[in-house]
Amino acid sequence: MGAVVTGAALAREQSRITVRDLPDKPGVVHGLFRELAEAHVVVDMIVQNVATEGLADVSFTVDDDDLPSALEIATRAARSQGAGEVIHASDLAKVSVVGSGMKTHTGVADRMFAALADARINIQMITTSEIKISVLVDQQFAAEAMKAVHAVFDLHVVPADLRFS
Amino acid sequence: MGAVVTGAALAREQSRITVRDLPDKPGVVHGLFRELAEAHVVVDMIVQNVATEGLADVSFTVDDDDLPSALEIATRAARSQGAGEVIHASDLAKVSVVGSGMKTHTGVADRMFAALADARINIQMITTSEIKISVLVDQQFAAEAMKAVHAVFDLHVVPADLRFS
Ligand SMILES: C[C@@H](O)[C@H](N)C(=O)O
Ligand SMILES: C[C@@H](O)[C@H](N)C(=O)O
Repeated sequence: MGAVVTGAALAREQSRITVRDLPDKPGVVHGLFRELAEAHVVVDMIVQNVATEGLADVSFTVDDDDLPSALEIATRAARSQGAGEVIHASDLAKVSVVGSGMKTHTGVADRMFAALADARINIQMITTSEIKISVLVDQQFAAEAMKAVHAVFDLHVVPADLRFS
Repeated sequence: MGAVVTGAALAREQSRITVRDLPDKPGVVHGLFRELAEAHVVVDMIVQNVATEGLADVSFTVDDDDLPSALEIATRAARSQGAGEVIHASDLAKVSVVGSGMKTHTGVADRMFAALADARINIQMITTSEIKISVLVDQQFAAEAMKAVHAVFDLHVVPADLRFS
């Protein structure tokens, strides 16, 4: 497979905040993120899957350092939007693979999933764009996950913290 | 905000398949996507949020035309992975905004959410990368959603189906 995937990236020290049971109605997710934006909290991954019985969970990641203020804001905003509980976790790592060839090749995501499966690393969250696949894993598996994705895509080892957009 | 967001894109005629209650253990999502990859099904968005009580939902999108075969494969693979129900929907549209400036500006996602909120358009799924935010909406709101994001980010109208990576 000629360089379909051209690089990998790792972001350590990530925290994840999940707001459960947000009402699946227009404007609700804006009600949550408006307050984070006004407080200039830098949010990285945002994930929402489809609602179940009219309620949806929304998760987002921030740097570990920003967790206390992000959590306070998210808890307040969740209450104002009539959401359920707000849960969080820290010491997570985002592992990504990038490559413009993904658009025209099937199975790239599965090769990444297979590499992590073989390494017995659990995938906590997944987001994708046409040229990038990101997963959230426990930070203790970050180096192993990077090694696994470098191997499956024949990538030369890049400095772990080099970010690809 | 000098051109933080430089463009928007629309992909119509999307279908969404959701596999509910996948066991949150290493290798399970590979078990689902391996079969789709082997059948050369072109998958676009993949979204997984964190598990609840050890079970996670995974959704992915395909072109409407590919739904029958993708659904058959996903239903078989879900059963082999011990998942719960498989649900789906068609006639959806993916609306995205792109811009390398997002990495250094807070609040871009919320401006998109605010634009859709003001247009009373419900967001069904969200996925992000550092330079792109994508949401899944009902296709009947596709044109309105594109108009709303063009307005809020001062974008000149681009041909709706022009894809940005
Ligand atoms: C759940 C949340 O995304 C809701 N559907 C909204 O549009 O705001
Ligand atoms: C749910 C699924 O993603 C599982 N955590 C896995 O790693 O395969």
